[in-house]
Order: sequence, then C-alpha cells, then structure tokens
Amino acid sequence: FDFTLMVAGESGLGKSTLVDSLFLTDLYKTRTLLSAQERLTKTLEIQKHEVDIEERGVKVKLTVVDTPGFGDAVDNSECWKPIAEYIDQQFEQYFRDESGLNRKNIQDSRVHCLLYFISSLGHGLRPLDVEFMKGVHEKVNIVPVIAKADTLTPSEVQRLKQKIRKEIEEHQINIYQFPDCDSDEDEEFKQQDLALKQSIPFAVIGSNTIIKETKEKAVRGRHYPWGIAEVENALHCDFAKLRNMLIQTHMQDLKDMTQEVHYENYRACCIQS
Amino acid sequence: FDFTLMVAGESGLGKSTLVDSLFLTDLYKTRTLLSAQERLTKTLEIQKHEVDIEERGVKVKLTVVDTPGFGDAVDNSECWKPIAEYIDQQFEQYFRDESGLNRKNIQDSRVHCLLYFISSLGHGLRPLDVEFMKGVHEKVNIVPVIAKADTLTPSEVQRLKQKIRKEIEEHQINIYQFPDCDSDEDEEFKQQDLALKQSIPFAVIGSNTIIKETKEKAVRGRHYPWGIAEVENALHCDFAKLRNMLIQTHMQDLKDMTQEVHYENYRACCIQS
Ligand SMILES: Nc1nc2c(ncn2[C@@H]2O[C@H](COP(=O)(O)OP(=O)(O)O)[C@@H](O)[C@H]2O)c(=O)[nH]1
Ligand SMILES: Nc1nc2c(ncn2[C@@H]2O[C@H](COP(=O)(O)OP(=O)(O)O)[C@@H](O)[C@H]2O)c(=O)[nH]1
Repeated sequence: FDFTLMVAGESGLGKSTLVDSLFLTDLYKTRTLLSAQERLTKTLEIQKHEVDIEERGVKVKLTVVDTPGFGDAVDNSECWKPIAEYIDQQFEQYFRDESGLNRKNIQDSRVHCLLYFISSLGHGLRPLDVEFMKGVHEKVNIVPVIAKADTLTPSEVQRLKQKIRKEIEEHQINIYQFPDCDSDEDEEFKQQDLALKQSIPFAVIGSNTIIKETKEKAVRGRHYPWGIAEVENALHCDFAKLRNMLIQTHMQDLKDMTQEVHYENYRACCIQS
Repeated sequence: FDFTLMVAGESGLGKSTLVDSLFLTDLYKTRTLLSAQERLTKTLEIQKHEVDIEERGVKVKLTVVDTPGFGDAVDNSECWKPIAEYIDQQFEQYFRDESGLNRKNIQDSRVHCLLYFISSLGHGLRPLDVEFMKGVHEKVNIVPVIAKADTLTPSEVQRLKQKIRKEIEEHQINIYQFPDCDSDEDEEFKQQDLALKQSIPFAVIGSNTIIKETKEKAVRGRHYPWGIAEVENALHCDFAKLRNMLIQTHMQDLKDMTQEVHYENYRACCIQS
C-alpha cells in the first residue's frame, strides 16, 4: 500500500514535529536549518523521506514530501509554483506508466494528500495561503491544519476555525471533503462523523517529547511553566482526530479521490491539449 | 513629557494586545482587521494613537505609532521603506523647528523607541526581520521582542534568544543598548542590571483578559485548558521587565539616545549633503 503525503507551510510551523508525531518517526533528526542569510537566496526545494509504517496490521510504504523554503523569503510571489509542478510531474509519470506495457507494477508516486499548515498567529488566512491553495486545489486533496494550536485559547481556536472556513468558502477554495457516511450507519457514528467535519481545519499540537510514561502508553506534550499541553488529549487539540482520519479511516478515500478526481482532471487537460 | 513609541511586525503577533497591556489602554477596540483579500492590495500605512498616561506621578503624553500592513503581503520587498521615511520626516520636522524662531515650544514627534516584534514561530530571525532592522537601526532605538512567548517552552525561549542575539551580531544590527550602571551601584542592582541585559530580546505575553482579581491587583493572562499563562509572572515571560524598562527606568535614556545619536546622525547627513 503506497501513500504519499506532502507537507507545506512556512518554516517554524512545527511541520516536521507533527509528521514525526503522527507516524512516530524520526525523519528529521539530521536536517540542517537555514539561517536568515541563507534563506534570502534559497528557493523552494522538494525533499522526500520514505518510511514503512504499520497500522492495524496494514503495511504502508509512506512517502513524506517536504517543501522547505515555502513562504520564507521576503518576496514569496509564486514560491509555490515548484510544488504545483512537482504534483503535475507525478501525474505525468503515472500517465506514461499507465499507457505503457508493464502496467502491473506501476509505482504510484502521486501526491495523495497535502497537509497545509496555516499559522495560528494570523487573523485568518494570509494572502500567500489563499494564493497557494487556489493554485493547487484542483490537483491534490488539501487538508488544512492550524499549526501550533497551543498558541490559542479554546475560544480563539473556534473563532479562527470559523474565520478560516468562511474565507475558504469566499475564495472558492476546494479543500478535501470528507465523504458522507452511509445513511444506515448508527446515530453515534453519524454524530462522530459530523463532529469530525465541524472541526476542520484541525487545530494541532505536535511534540516528540515524552512528558510521562505509564505501562500502557507514553504521553507526549509540551511542558510549559503553567501546565502541560498534551498532544493526544482531545480537550487540548485535534491531533488525534487528524491522525485517525489520515491513517485509520480516510487513507483509502484520499487515494480514491486522487485517482478519480485530481488525476482525471490532469488526464483531461492532457488529452484535450 | 513627550514619548513616541513605534510598534512594528507582521499582523497577528499580538502587538495591539501588548501595547494595551503595557499601558493599560484600550487603543485598539475600534480597529478593523483586513481580510486576506484586502491585504493583497494594501500597502503599509502609518497610524497614530495618542494617550496620556501617568507613571509614578509623572505625566507622559504617549504617542503610539502603528504600522499595519508590515510583512503581510506575498511580496514584502521594501514594505518597511515607509517606516524609515516616517522616522526621517519626524527628524526633518524637528530640524526645521529647531532652526526656526520659536524654539521654546517645539513638538517632539521623533520616534524614541521602536518595539520590533519577532515571531516566536520561526527558527530565529527571518530575512524580512534582518532587512528591516538593518534599514532602520541607524535611525531609531530598536528594542526587539519575541512575540507570543507562550508558544515556547522555557528551554525553547532560551535557545531562541541565543539564536537571535547571535544573528543580530552576525548581521551587525545595532539594537538599543542598555547603558551600563554606575560602578558605585550596589551589587544587587548590578546583578539585576546584568539579568536585564541577558534577557534581551524580551519574550513577551500580552493579554487584556483578567483571569482573577484580588483586592490588591488584577491578574491578566491567557487561560488554556492546561493552565494559565500569566502576563506579569516573571517565571512565565519578560513582560514585567519590558514594562519596567520602557516606562520606569529607561524612558529618559531612550529619548537621550534619540536626541544625541540618531538625530545627530540625521543632522550630519543633512548638513553634509
Ligand atoms: N508551540 C508549539 N511549538 C511547536 C509545536 N510543534 C513544534 N513546535 C516547536 O516549533 C519549533 C519548530 O518546529 P519544526 O517542527 O522544526 O517546524 P518546521 O520548520 O515547520 O518543520 C521547534 O522548536 C518545535 O519544538 C506545537 O505544536 N506547538
Ligand atoms: N498566544 C498568544 N496570543 C496572543 C498574545 N497576545 C495577543 N494574542 C492573541 O493574538 C491575536 C492577535 O493579537 P493582536 O494584538 O490583534 O495582534 P496584532 O495584529 O499584532 O495587533 C488575538 O487573538 C490575541 O488575543 C500572546 O502573548 N500570546
């Protein structure tokens, strides 16, 4: 089972920490951080990390695609173009493989999900957020998350989520839609499903620091002088919701949407031109 | 006693909240926040708020100069030029008044201190921070602060401060230097003074929400599910240090430095050209 997750957003939003928290990996321990001087001249690059994970007995060959340099410069016009090109190149590659002889063993390197980190600092979406999402929403499933949600009090989280949802609608940005659950599901399941849809964009906290360890589990969080923000505590943030959705319940649907909608968009454009 | 404080940094860094926290004012309750759409086309503007404050019996006519629009666009090249021009215009105005007949009643609208907000999100200074500070460090006393310090654990605060101090030095940015205390001061005073210098840049939390009120004082802070970050608690952030330095101990020195160093730089340039 192949799955490609792309991660984008300005540096410092906790992307690497969150990816490592989600998959309990250590993908970023050898990375070098750029100084402001270096970032002045650096353009966006694409970096891939591959890791095998196992979830409920299912083995997943996960590829995480990073986009360091996004939004870091003084002038960020079109800093996201290389991301759109990368996504198209994977479609291009698949298109050729699919039209070739050996179709049984096609490597699917298409981007199945783009986790887009929105800063919790702002008063909503920033111009670059809008520009980027509009530039790629027809190519990939966008799952927006509010980064570093421990910066926000519960009422601020609600207000920011509402503001972002309203702006996403006003700008007609198509983010990934959770499929509706079957009408014959029980009431509790429907309630949970509705609660999930209403928490978009997920407000997440990430951490690789283990605060306390019991026999059953390790509690990861951020230890402040005024308390401990726990990553997997649903009262503290939506990390658990995001993790469940991404790894347990919606991974297949994200792949299906990529195949049936985004890839088909691409094929249609190719065939027409 | 006139004092002009300029505040700059990208939107959402808590500048208005901090200014209101510092002076217990309500300067921003009628402001309108721009949407991402509006910010796409808006350029930086300069806004002034005037308020009379009294500190230890001393009446101060405080002018707060805001710079909405700083760093908010997709392309922020030279977004700070209007700030440098504004500072120069105040020098220009003073220069003329000083050369005029009625020198007794000169209005001093020169910027005595620029509070520059550095995002706690980043991994240090960002390219725009460097460009901006280098563009104005010869014109005004820069006091850098780390905004929304409740995003950082104590060890992260220390690491970020060290990183920023190192980058300020590497880029040869001249920030406001606290004057050395007299050698005949007692040891405790010298220790306090050293502690103050070593906490630069101040890591601040701002809040106008009163969490609890006792007979002697109101405790302001931010109420999270995992605890309360208190604004005036020295174990939580440097707000009290900043406030003391700005209002109680260093206001006069900031004015002297402006008059004797930054204004003289300006006069020298004018006279030579
Ligand atoms: N407040 C807060 N800080 C975080 C969170 N996740 C990571 N960090 C911290 O933010 C800094 C940058 O995180 P990193 O994952 O390197 O960000 P990236 O540049 O987006 O990959 C590190 O010091 C992390 O410890 C979070 O959820 N909340
Ligand atoms: N986490 C955190 N949030 C803050 C702090 N100060 C203000 N805020 C919140 O950040 C948001 C933006 O603050 P504001 O003062 O309007 O920012 P400005 O755009 O820089 O003037 C508001 O929701 C504030 O409640 C702080 O110290 N820490």
